[in-house]
Amino acid sequence: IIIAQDVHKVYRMGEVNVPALRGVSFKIESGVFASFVGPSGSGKTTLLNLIGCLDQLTDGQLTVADQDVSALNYTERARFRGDHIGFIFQDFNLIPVLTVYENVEYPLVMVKNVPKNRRKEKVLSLLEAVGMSDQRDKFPNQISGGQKQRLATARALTTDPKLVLADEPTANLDSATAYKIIELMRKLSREIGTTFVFSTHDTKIISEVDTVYTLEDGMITGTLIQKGA
Amino acid sequence: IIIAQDVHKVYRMGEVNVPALRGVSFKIESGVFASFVGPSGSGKTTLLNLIGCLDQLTDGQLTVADQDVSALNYTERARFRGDHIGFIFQDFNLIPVLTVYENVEYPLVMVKNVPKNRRKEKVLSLLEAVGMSDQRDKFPNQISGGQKQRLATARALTTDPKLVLADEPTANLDSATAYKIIELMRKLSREIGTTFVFSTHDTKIISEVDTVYTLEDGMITGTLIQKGA
Ligand SMILES: Nc1ncnc2c1ncn2[C@@H]1O[C@H](COP(=O)(O)OP(=O)(O)OP(=O)(O)O)[C@@H](O)[C@H]1O
Ligand SMILES: Nc1ncnc2c1ncn2[C@@H]1O[C@H](COP(=O)(O)OP(=O)(O)OP(=O)(O)O)[C@@H](O)[C@H]1O
Ligand SMILES: [Mg+2]
Ligand SMILES: [Mg+2]
Repeated sequence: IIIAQDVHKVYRMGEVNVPALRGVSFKIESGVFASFVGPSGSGKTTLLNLIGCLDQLTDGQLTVADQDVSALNYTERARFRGDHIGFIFQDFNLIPVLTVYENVEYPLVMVKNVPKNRRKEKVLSLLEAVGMSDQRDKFPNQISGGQKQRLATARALTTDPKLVLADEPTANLDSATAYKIIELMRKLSREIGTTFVFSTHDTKIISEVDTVYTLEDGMITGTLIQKGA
Repeated sequence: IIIAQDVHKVYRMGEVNVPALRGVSFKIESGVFASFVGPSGSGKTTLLNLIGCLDQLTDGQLTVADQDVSALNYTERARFRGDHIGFIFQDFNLIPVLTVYENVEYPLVMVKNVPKNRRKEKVLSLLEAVGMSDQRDKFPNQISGGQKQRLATARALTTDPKLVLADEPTANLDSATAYKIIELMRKLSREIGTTFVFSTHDTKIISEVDTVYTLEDGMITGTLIQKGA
């Protein structure tokens, strides 16, 4: 579902160029659990942003779900992302003026145009799955850090996307809650064949995935195939 | 340095009351490394916010550095915090219009009125200690998640506070970088007797601290004395 060939990303800051990705190549099949690991600043978020069509590569080829994403313009990327991808942001990126319930419901209204009664069923079952049912009427500034993270996860899964990009989804969670989230993702992968690509430092996730790519200084320096826990 | 007696915190949201802390008592001596652990939503950030004078308790007594903090008004709390406490926020709370360098320098200018040449020495040595020297001229939206977290840590240590409250300071860091930060804190504790109180899920921190308090549903359900690693 994801094919990357010699992908480069340079951030241009005035006079200075920051080479965040310096030639990354890999192939992730559909339904796989894969993870990128590596030091802080090694390029994990940058790579997930490219796959998730939130940013454009500066060189190389990147194909997601048979679509060459570098051929898409801004509006086409937003539509492609809405149709196929769920993104769990490292800094959550929640909508502050919507409640917990409305944040999860939003993609179903805006992107998929799902009827109201089926939306309610979906939102409530996801909030239950991430342990957030009793927080549903609160706003993002009225919940804890780990609750924000779980809300961001529920929101990414609400449209049953083919591909979920999860940037540090358990960083703010205790072990028991983290395992609950990982188990939820495993269930989706088994039942509807969702592909999950993680950026993480969490050994609980790393030990669960099929493939681990090590990223250092914008290059892949190691690939470990484990075929899942 | 911190004495809590039967501390309560209720968040009032219109008709609904959320009891985040339901009677917490403990005593943390000066120079100690202590940590609060517990499930997401158990009240760790709420407790650190009370100790850090960012919020007021609703019942009980709380004394920090011999000051009864519930007796302070808003401006007195801000001054007390600026004089004695370094706070590492769970969501970093950086100033977006200041560079990395200026974010670390800011407390030295605003609070301590340190002369410019001594400020430069201090800021550069802290940026070096957290591995962020080459990011100094960037803005917070131009650095990675873990780099933001390390910047938030450097900023909290810049005034050599007596007490540092660190809310999940390693959540976004790989192991090697996390150990570098923990080592920096250990060094400050040894050299200038800084007291560190963590809220964390990171076993690397938990195994290093002198005392571990387990918080569940707003109550302390366990106290483990380890006397440091
Ligand atoms: N401003 C607020 N208004 C209402 N409820 C709040 C507010 N802030 C926090 N809460 C609630 O109080 C409880 C404790 O929150 P707190 O942020 O202290 O938890 P935490 O232990 O730090 O969790 P995490 O590990 O997820 O960061 C949570 O259930 C949260 O939803
Ligand atoms: N908008 C930007 N402008 C300039 N440099 C950037 C920008 N965004 C990221 N960078 C730099 O690119 C490098 C890679 O950043 P990235 O966020 O991908 O790292 P990461 O592996 O996700 O790190 P972390 O584990 O800390 O989240 C970092 O050195 C960062 O400072
Ligand atoms: Mg990142
Ligand atoms: Mg918290």
